[in-house]
Amino acid sequence: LIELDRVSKTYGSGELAVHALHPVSLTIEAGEYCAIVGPSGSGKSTAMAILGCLDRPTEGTYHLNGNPVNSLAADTLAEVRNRTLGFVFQQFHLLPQLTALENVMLPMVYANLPKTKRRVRATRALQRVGLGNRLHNRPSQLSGGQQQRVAIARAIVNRPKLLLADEPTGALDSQTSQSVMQIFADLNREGMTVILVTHDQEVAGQCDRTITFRDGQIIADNPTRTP
Amino acid sequence: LIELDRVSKTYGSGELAVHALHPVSLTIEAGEYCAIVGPSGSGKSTAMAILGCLDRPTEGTYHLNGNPVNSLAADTLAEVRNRTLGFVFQQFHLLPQLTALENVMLPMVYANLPKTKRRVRATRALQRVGLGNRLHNRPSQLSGGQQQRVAIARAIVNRPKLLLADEPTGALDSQTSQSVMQIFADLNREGMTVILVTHDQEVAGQCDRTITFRDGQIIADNPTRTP
Ligand SMILES: Nc1ncnc2c1ncn2[C@@H]1O[C@H](COP(=O)(O)OP(=O)(O)OP(=O)(O)O)[C@@H](O)[C@H]1O
Ligand SMILES: Nc1ncnc2c1ncn2[C@@H]1O[C@H](COP(=O)(O)OP(=O)(O)OP(=O)(O)O)[C@@H](O)[C@H]1O
Ligand SMILES: [Mg+2]
Ligand SMILES: [Mg+2]
Repeated sequence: LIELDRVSKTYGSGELAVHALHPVSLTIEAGEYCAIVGPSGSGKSTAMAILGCLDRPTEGTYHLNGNPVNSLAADTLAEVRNRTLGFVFQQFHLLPQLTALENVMLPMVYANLPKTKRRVRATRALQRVGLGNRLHNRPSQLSGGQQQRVAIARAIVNRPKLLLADEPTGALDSQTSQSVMQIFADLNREGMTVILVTHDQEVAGQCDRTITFRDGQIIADNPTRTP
Repeated sequence: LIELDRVSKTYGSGELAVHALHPVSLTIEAGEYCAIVGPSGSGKSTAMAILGCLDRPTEGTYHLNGNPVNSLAADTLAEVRNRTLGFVFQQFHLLPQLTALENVMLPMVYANLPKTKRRVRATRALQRVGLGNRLHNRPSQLSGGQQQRVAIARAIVNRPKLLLADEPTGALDSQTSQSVMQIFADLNREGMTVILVTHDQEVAGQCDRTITFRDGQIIADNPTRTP
């Protein structure tokens, strides 16, 4: 499903260049459940942005579902992204002027679903993350953990092939984290490919494979050791 | 230093009312090192906003340093806040158009320090959190954990009497978390009152006192058990 071939990302140039990713290669099959770990600033979110077609590599190629992503035009890329991908951002990125329900309904507009159907599916996704009683609140009226859960509901509502979640439990207490991890495990069992970035060993331990970043490189890539 | 007397916070009214905090009472002496824990949505950030003079309670009184905060005029309140408090927000709230250095220099403008002095102090604070080489980057050019560390540097640069940090290690790997916790321990040893909200047991375990929230109430308030 995913093939990164010697992908690198450099910001700026000359003396000011920041090599966020050195050439990195990675193959992930459909249906896998991977954790990406590594220190702050090691390139995890940068790698996720490339995987999620939200950013292009400086060098190297990215094949998603057999298609070379780099060479796609912007609108084709947007369509691939909307149909195939679900993304939970490290900082949520909810639209402040929309309610929780409206935020979660948004990805389905591209799928040409009628409004009643979008509303039902969005409601179910929000109930699944324990926010059935906060549908009509806007993000500023929600706690940090509640906003994170809205972002998770939004990422899964379109039943994407590939779910990319950057620190999905960062703002959650252990009990809420566990119910979110249960959702990811269920989705993975139903066939969804799931890639999580996490600082939480407890979370990484529940994935099948652990990919470790350091200074913009992958320094380890192993089946998760079950303790 | 801190006295919350039957403080409550209600959003909305009538049927739509959300009781974010039920009457809560709390006394914290100068020099204490407290962890506030509890599930997502239990009222922790709401309590922190009141403690940080960023929000007023619906009922009850808040005395800070012997002064009743509720009855202060907005500009007096702003002055108290700038002189006494350092705040690390759950979602950082850095100014996107300013560099890391400029963001950290900002609180000192109110302290009437000359610009050269502000620059030196801000540089030291950023070096202390390991960002000495990112001074001139703007938040969008920084990783999640780097942005969180800029927010921490900004909160301590004015040497406040009271430091309030809402999930200060949420976006940090364990090694970076530890160096941040070392900073808080050093500041507390120098006399700063430190109150952290955290979901991380590892972090809570390093504070002297643990205050547990649930459904807008304090359900436990004990010295931290050392394991
Ligand atoms: N402006 C608002 N209007 C309505 N409800 C609000 C508003 N702000 C906060 N709330 C609600 O108040 C409750 C407490 O929120 P708070 O942010 O204090 O929780 P928290 O303990 O910090 O949670 P987390 O651990 O998820 O950050 C939540 O149910 C939240 O939805
Ligand atoms: N637009 C940019 N310009 C310059 N440098 C950037 C830019 N965006 C990211 N970087 C740098 O690239 C490096 C990798 O960032 P990235 O966000 O991928 O780290 P991360 O592993 O996700 O960190 P964290 O765990 O703190 O979220 C960091 O050093 C960051 O400062
Ligand atoms: Mg990141
Ligand atoms: Mg909170």
